[in-house]
Amino acid sequence: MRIVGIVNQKGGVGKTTTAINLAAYLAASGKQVLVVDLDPQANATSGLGHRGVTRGVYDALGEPTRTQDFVVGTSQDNLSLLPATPDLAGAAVELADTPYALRDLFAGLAGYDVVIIDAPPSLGPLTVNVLAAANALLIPLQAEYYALEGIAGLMDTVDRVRAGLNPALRVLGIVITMFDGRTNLALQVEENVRAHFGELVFWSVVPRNIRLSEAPSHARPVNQYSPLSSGAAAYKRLAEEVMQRVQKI
Amino acid sequence: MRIVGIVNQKGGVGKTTTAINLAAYLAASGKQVLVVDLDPQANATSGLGHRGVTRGVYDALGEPTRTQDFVVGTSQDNLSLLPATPDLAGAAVELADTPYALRDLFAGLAGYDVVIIDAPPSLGPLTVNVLAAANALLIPLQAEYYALEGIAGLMDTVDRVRAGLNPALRVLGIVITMFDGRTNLALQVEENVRAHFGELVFWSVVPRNIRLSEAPSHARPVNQYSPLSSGAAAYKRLAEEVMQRVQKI
Ligand SMILES: Nc1ncnc2c1ncn2[C@@H]1O[C@H](COP(=O)(O)OP(=O)(O)OP(=O)(O)O)[C@@H](O)[C@H]1O
Ligand SMILES: Nc1ncnc2c1ncn2[C@@H]1O[C@H](COP(=O)(O)OP(=O)(O)OP(=O)(O)O)[C@@H](O)[C@H]1O
Ligand SMILES: [Mg+2]
Ligand SMILES: [Mg+2]
Repeated sequence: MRIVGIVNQKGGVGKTTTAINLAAYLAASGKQVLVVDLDPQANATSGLGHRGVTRGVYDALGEPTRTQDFVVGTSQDNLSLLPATPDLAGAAVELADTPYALRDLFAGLAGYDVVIIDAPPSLGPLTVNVLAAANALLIPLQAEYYALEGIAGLMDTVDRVRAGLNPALRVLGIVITMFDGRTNLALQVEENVRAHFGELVFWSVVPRNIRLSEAPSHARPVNQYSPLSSGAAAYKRLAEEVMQRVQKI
Repeated sequence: MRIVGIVNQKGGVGKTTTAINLAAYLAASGKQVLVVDLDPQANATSGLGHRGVTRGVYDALGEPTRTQDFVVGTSQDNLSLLPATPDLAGAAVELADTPYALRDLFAGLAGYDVVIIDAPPSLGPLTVNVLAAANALLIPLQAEYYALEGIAGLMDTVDRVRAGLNPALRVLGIVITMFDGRTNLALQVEENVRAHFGELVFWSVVPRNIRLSEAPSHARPVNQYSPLSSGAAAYKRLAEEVMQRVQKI
């Protein structure tokens, strides 16, 4: 089972959008996929069509052997969800001393080829749990100045976790998101990030595409909401690249 | 002294962009303004031209009487900054039990007409300190589905803080950001939010405008980087509306 964490402490860079749509294309290609929503905002949960959920990953962290009881289905075959609930907001304080709570939850889980974890925009205990549980990280990088500035700090944190909590942690890659090729800023960010991180950067680049931000209000991943859109095509390519890299871990 | 917190737990909605550019136009109109960067990402700090800063708001929280020693200038007259530093990331744990640390810092501060606080994308101890210290809140709302979904939860948190930690807390207003009038989504979000929150919503709407995302890489607020842009015009109008509302508190 591959456990892929979608992390970046910078807010609004496309973590949830990447988690949902990457997972959907992996599932559509026949993999058994579980999305875990570890963000108290519960955007991945609502983007996959679940509102007002009362049981989810918070409960599973308390009773790991019952995790499968809290998993729900989605509109996409082969795609399941372990939802976020409001009490997850309190978990940050409770998890401060147990960085392996999420890893222990996965130790007892079976039946999935890939687990995709959506993390909140912070480097607090919830994200530390993701870094300690994942064997691969996918880092969405918005083609903007502040997002680029924050990436070095994130990589330092990943190095520290690899040196301590999780020696098996690898960065699967960096994916450029919300890319608008008509702006110099986006072109500069791409040039800068490829020069700096080389092969770590996926060739697939996700363009800014309104269909990606409309899809959540229809509770469908983009492969179902607007399969011919540029956003859908980008996530389909990304899923293929991810599977190539995941095989090599 | 008016203390305005720029808050929203949703990431990437324009908190930092609003903090910097609103502050710049208030300062340009003759008000003495202090921006306080309470986000460990330190985007407001770098957006105002300060990198590699080693002393700032974290130090001031520890030695409130020396706050003015840590304040730095900016390229804009009448605009000062209390910067974020990397050790602020550790403050979240330290501040969990002291929700009034920031309020106590401001109690000893003088010489400013308006303080603008940039908060991180979470409802953790740093943001709680902002809610406990501010007398007015300005909520940037990105014209997107997930951002709209999260606003009800934020308002509940504000009500709880008003009922407990800070009875004087008022919502100054909600400002719609990154508005692209060519998309149905943005029009629907605006219609929805004005129907729901009425006069709380500022008439000034900040359009999506590339000059706003270019300005930070030039370490200048938008009134200096691109004063004729649509983004600059929107923040100038917003500053005028804010001053009208602030007089009434
Ligand atoms: N490529 C894209 N084109 C257009 N809109 C996008 C794209 N990717 C994401 N969005 C929209 O931008 C907003 C931010 O994306 P998203 O919520 O996925 O980011 P996030 O990193 O998960 O945010 P947070 O830090 O709050 O968790 C959302 O409203 C989403 O619908
Ligand atoms: N109106 C706008 N038009 C175009 N780009 C914008 C606009 N407002 C903000 N941006 C850009 O969008 C990104 C997100 O904005 P910003 O960083 O201000 O949001 P934030 O809420 O402070 O994010 P975080 O949650 O990470 O603190 C930044 O790269 C910024 O330059
Ligand atoms: Mg998210
Ligand atoms: Mg910010």
